[in-house]
Amino acid sequence: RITAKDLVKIYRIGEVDVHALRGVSLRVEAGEFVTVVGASGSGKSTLLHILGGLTHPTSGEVSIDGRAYGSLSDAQRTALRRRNIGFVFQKFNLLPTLDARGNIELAREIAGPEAGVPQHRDRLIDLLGIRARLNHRPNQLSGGEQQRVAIARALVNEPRILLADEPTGNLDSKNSDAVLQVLQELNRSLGQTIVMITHNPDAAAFGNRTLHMRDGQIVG
Amino acid sequence: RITAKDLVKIYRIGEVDVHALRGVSLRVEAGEFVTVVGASGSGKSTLLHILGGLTHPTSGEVSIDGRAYGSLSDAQRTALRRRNIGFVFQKFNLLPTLDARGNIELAREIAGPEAGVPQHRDRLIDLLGIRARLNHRPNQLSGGEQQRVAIARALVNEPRILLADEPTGNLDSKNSDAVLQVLQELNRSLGQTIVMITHNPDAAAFGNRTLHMRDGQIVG
Ligand SMILES: Nc1ncnc2c1ncn2[C@@H]1O[C@H](COP(=O)(O)OP(=O)(O)OP(=O)(O)O)[C@@H](O)[C@H]1O
Ligand SMILES: Nc1ncnc2c1ncn2[C@@H]1O[C@H](COP(=O)(O)OP(=O)(O)OP(=O)(O)O)[C@@H](O)[C@H]1O
Ligand SMILES: [Mg+2]
Ligand SMILES: [Mg+2]
Repeated sequence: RITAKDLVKIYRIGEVDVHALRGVSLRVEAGEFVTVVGASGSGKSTLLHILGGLTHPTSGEVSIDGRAYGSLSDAQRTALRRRNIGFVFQKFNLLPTLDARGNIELAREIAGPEAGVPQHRDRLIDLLGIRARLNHRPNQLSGGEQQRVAIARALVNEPRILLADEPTGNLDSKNSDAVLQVLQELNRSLGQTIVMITHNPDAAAFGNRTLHMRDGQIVG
Repeated sequence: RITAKDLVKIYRIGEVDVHALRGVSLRVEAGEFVTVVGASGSGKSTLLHILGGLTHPTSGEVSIDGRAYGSLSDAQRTALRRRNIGFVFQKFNLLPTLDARGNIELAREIAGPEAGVPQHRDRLIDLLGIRARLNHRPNQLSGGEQQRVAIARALVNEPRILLADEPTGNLDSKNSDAVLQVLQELNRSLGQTIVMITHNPDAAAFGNRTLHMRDGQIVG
């Protein structure tokens, strides 16, 4: 379960304050599939990074299963994240010097004893249609192929929570449907908790509920 | 006018050949707005890079207004590209050390005497809704904001040809519509030639015709 209370995030650029989040509270129960929509710049990625413990809020608190990030050391927060959270970044964040296989394997190595089993990795690779591209480095992959490698990397350890930032933004409808079917299947059969940002209204419909953001707030 | 004849592009990865383009021919007349659709990995970005003179085909020829890339020196091809072609990249390719204003201004400086006028730049910035973000560097911008800066940069010199690789992939519907309206307006009022890759069927409908790609070929 993810709990967030009164999240505020203010960035400073020169003399100006950018209010990226203006007081966001939410609760995602274990096993939910929540989608997040809203205009460009409305604070979606900022929210996801804070939920994942990658960014500190200016004020407010996030807890994972009752453990508040603010009460943990950096090392403890990193360990919590590595064991529980898979993250698909809006710009993929693949390591440029490793090929697709290496990027996915690195995620398994980092998880140590919590690493996913090889059969799960192989099944994901086939479901996402990237088996023929495992030897390619990121700059030798199409945009949509990079995105699918990023998705495989996020899912390979069967994380309890998946935070996905526009995972179908670079995909055609056929591949997009395949990805959403995979996410829905993992949610229904493994009870994986998913928070997914999307601009695609059809993709938003895959969640069991949708949060709308505008100007740094969740709006009813 | 853009003419392409029998384009083949083969990448080599280790022992394996990847046939990204398998014989593509096309003609885009001056003033056309052509959209390109197709599955992830079907060769769309490869085609666009070759049309823009950024990548050499393995075989085949591209000509811009009758001048074949293959007959030009590297310096001549670069000059032809800078004067005539604006490119919106699938991953934006903004310079990380410059802010949004700097990225856009650099495009004007590079064009030298062919630079667009400041009024055109200012109008684009307002139409794309990025005026409040000009002091932000790319990693201080949302995904959709980076995309809109990349679009402004490509258009600021009023290039005769715009090659746009999924320019609305990271945008919500409102911003996406705004971008497509801008492109349609430039095409209709200035006669700007546009070749746009998109996964969004609604966006594809903005062109006067659509090319479908599958497995490295244009299919009827
Ligand atoms: N530098 C490279 N080296 C090897 N293979 C490459 C390279 N660039 C692209 N490819 C391969 O060529 C094929 C076509 O790539 P391309 O980027 O043109 O696809 P695309 O249609 O733009 O896909 P997407 O919709 O996912 O962006 C892909 O299968 C990709 O893996
Ligand atoms: N590091 C930063 N420094 C300054 N401002 C930032 C930074 N990161 C984000 N912002 C600003 O905060 C606002 C929210 O950004 P965020 O990335 O959360 O938006 P988003 O909803 O994900 O947008 P998109 O749909 O375009 O990806 C944006 O206006 C952006 O310019
Ligand atoms: Mg975002
Ligand atoms: Mg592409």
